[in-house]
Amino acid sequence: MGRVITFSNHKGGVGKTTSTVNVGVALSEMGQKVLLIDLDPQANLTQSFGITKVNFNIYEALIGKYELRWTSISENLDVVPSTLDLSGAEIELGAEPGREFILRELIEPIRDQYDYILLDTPPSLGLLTVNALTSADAVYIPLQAEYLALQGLTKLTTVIRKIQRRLNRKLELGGVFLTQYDRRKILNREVAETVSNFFKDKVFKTKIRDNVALAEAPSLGKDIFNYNKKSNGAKDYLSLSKEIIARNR
Amino acid sequence: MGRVITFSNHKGGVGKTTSTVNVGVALSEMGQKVLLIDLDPQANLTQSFGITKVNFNIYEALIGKYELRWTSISENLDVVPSTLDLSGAEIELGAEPGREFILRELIEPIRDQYDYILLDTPPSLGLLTVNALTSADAVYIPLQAEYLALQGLTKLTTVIRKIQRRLNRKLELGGVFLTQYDRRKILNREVAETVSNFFKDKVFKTKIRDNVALAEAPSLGKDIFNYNKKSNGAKDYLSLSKEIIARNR
Ligand SMILES: Nc1ncnc2c1ncn2[C@@H]1O[C@H](COP(=O)(O)OP(=O)(O)OP(=O)(O)O)[C@@H](O)[C@H]1O
Ligand SMILES: Nc1ncnc2c1ncn2[C@@H]1O[C@H](COP(=O)(O)OP(=O)(O)OP(=O)(O)O)[C@@H](O)[C@H]1O
Ligand SMILES: [Mg+2]
Ligand SMILES: [Mg+2]
Repeated sequence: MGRVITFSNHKGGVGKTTSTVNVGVALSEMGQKVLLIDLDPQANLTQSFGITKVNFNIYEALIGKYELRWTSISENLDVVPSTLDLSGAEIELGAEPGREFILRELIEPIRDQYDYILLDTPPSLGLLTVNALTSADAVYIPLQAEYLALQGLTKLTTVIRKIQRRLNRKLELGGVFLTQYDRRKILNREVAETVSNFFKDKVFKTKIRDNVALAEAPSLGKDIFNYNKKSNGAKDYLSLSKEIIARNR
Repeated sequence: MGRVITFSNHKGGVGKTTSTVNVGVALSEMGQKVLLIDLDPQANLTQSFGITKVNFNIYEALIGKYELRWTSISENLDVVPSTLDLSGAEIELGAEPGREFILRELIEPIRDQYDYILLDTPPSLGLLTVNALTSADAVYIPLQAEYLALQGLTKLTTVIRKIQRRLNRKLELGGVFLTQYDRRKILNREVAETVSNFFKDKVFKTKIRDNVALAEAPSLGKDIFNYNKKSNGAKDYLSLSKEIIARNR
């Protein structure tokens, strides 16, 4: 039974896409069968794999043109691409009855073909992110260790609780992990302490360090492992992925 | 006649809020009368000034409860605060006739009281950002010098052109400036070159360097000038603000 995990945080630029891509690849290289779904109209996950010439996408599946379709990246990794047109979905689907369950309906029939289904979400708490949270078994929160990023957490946890009550009883706050972390920065260390006091054992031990290789890799359509296996980024995402497997036994 | 400028880019975490705050303060310290409007439901600009106990906000003004109300930060600087409730505005105002002009209607009566009115926008191209673009004389695009941030530019310029044609003929693409820039990173230098080939003289000469003081200042409710006047962040935002004044003569 495939485990559905969404990487969500409405604060922008905290590493949602980078995490979905690299955790996805790490899990697939450890033999897990993985599907990634790009739910962001910016289509950054789709661009990170250099996917250009496909004629299907998540938008057309969500508006009911066809079932989920994906492109295969490697033996154990498939991707459902996004499109810039997806930004119209929030308005178009807004009046649809049960609009929060549309993605879940698309995932159910294919769930058992995968060990993990990972969802990348846009920097907002709109209908696309609500669909992701309604479909997921767990939500993982990537968090930049900075003041402004910390502010949004209360709102995010409030929305998660509402979804747990009304739309998805099985949704679990699976964990929080720090991204773009530089332990030389006092600010990063202070925020890390605040986060671990607040979230306690929900915080992953692995901190994803600030590492420019992670920002370079997508320009070549590569994940961090195929770009630079020895980089801190590759080590950290491998370690995080091992923690994820341990938490999902 | 107050000049209305919006800082917009749907890519998350590129420095929209940090720029609106610090350009706002720099202009006000150079004797310009400035109003900042926080149009992001995350309310990061409001938090950056440590504004907590006010009982008015942009949301209630947008839904028509009252005219624009602001709190005074210093002699030449006022702020219209945001609220977490603003995330409901996109859906609530979606059916309103002329929904794109609501903010412009609120700004018109008070425009002449200021030299500059700066708008901070959320990381999306939804109704709040469209309202900002419809109200503005110029849009400034803060851009992280990274690959994923570069991808969104085509979509952003497409939306700006649509708004120029249909909603706001006077809207000008005022300029693009680089943020979180580290010239030691090859990626940053490469992207900077791509941007200046694409946008030519629209690119501001000033690059905002990566400077942790900019991320620390909001945790004390301060702008960069009151936090650390000698920092690179303070120097860069002062230099950018001088360029902005020169472009708006
Ligand atoms: N650990 C890291 N070290 C250095 N750069 C990183 C790291 N993680 C992500 N980045 C870079 O930071 C930027 C923001 O990351 P990313 O786009 O993954 O965040 P996001 O949360 O998906 O953003 P958005 O809110 O726009 O969807 C990207 O340019 C990415 O390449
Ligand atoms: N030049 C800089 N150097 C270092 N840190 C910076 C710089 N500019 C912004 N930051 C920090 O980077 C993070 C993102 O910046 P900011 O929140 O201003 O971006 P934004 O575009 O407004 O994000 P969002 O898309 O969530 O609205 C913040 O934690 C901020 O403090
Ligand atoms: Mg993303
Ligand atoms: Mg912001």
